[in-house]
Amino acid sequence: MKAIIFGLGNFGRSLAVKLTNLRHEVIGVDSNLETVEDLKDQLTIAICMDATDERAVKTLPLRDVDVAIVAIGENEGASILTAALLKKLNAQHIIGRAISPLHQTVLESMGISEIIHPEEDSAERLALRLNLNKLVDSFDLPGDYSIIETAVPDHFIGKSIAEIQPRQNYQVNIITIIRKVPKINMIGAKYEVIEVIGVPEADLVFLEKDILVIFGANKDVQKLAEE
Amino acid sequence: MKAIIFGLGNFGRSLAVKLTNLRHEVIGVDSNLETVEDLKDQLTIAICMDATDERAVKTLPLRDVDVAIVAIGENEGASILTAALLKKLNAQHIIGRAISPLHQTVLESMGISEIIHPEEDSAERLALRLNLNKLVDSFDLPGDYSIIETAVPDHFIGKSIAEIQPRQNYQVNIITIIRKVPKINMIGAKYEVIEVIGVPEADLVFLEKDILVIFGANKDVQKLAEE
Ligand SMILES: Nc1ncnc2c1ncn2[C@@H]1O[C@H](COP(=O)(O)OP(=O)(O)OP(=O)(O)O)[C@@H](O)[C@H]1O
Ligand SMILES: Nc1ncnc2c1ncn2[C@@H]1O[C@H](COP(=O)(O)OP(=O)(O)OP(=O)(O)O)[C@@H](O)[C@H]1O
Repeated sequence: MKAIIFGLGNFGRSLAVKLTNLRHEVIGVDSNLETVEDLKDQLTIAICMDATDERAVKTLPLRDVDVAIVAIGENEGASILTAALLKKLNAQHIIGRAISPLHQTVLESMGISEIIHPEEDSAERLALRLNLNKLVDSFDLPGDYSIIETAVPDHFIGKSIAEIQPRQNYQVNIITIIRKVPKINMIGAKYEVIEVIGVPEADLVFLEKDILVIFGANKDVQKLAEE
Repeated sequence: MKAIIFGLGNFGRSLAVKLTNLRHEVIGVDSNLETVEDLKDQLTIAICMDATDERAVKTLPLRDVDVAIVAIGENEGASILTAALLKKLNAQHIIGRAISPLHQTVLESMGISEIIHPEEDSAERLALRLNLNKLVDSFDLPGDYSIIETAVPDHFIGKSIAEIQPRQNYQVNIITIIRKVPKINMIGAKYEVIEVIGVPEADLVFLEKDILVIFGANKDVQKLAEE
């Protein structure tokens, strides 16, 4: 896959490097020369350019890439202008970034449907984690169902899935369990690794530090996460 | 739950507002008066203060809150100093924020184990989504298993779960399906809502725009997401 990323701040640079490491071709663009120099060896190509300068942006292979991402954030003006320019130059798949509701509205009115809010999304996930006492992490599903990781309730410990009967008694489906698993390394030394145990068998017994990954209706899942 | 959030930039303010809306007591702290004024009505309390000023921070009820979050980012110096100050004043649960690997290392060496990287985490999730063609979203699990949302493979459409036999033939567990569901509103008008259908029955038939939420070993899950 070919991608162009405009703006190599924290978000843009992490995205560019990650995609390059996943073996995609990434062109990174930033107006700060030092930033471009720093990333030269980590991306396919790093170019120093003002993303709002039409004559410069026109020289990029915009019709040839699969996705063009505007990762400029705080500089909302530049972020919007760059997105507008990409629209004008017919880039095929544009992903924008919005820092404020107004910023979001402007991008949407330009027909940019895919808009990322890095800080807001991370804040939301942390807020949900802090909100539910035993919640370790959660997965966004639309509507009234959730998938969450939660610390095992105390009264499950020492019992098996067959005894607990999560579907009948708690209306949740236990997808899997995350637990520390002892391993032996190449030189015979013991060590522990946090692992997912796969699809659980009915005779699996819950252990003290287990983290359950469960699926169910929000209120049922929250009930377990609050125990 | 009582929380103090230092730094009300994009991340800090979203977190503070979200937690307040979830009915927690939130004290928001920022050195920028305008920022504090803007948030006065949306938080329990908003205070204008330099988070690196020990005499000022000492006046906060640090021993009385459940969590103290340093949401200052770009100003790495202030972010680190604030975290150090909270450590010194014995705040019970400190969550830090790191913008660079050095920033992370300093916080870790101070004994701050919970560190958030808002931009980097969002970049990682977007990179994974772009990497797997039909991937809609993914949930981080340790080790070699994943939960992902993926567009339904073409050859599933029109068949039932019983016919497809996902566990035998694809080694994945279909947790649930996200699809558009027709509804009637209060005045009798029809509309559509994107919903999770709950735990799927064996006779459920896959439809064209379905999004499958599946669990399985990475390579099996990726195989489906690439079809
Ligand atoms: N007109 C422009 N053309 C090219 N690059 C730009 C332009 N304006 C800003 N940038 C670059 O975009 C990057 C992100 O800048 P911005 O000020 O938006 O930061 P930010 O919102 O703090 O980003 P992040 O949160 O990802 O760190 C910077 O490296 C900056 O040099
Ligand atoms: N010493 C300090 N004391 C209190 N507040 C501070 C201090 N330094 C910075 N802040 C506040 O922290 C907030 C975040 O600032 P920072 O420069 O870290 O931005 P940022 O990394 O771009 O944040 P975000 O990505 O969340 O928007 C700002 O509102 C700023 O006023």
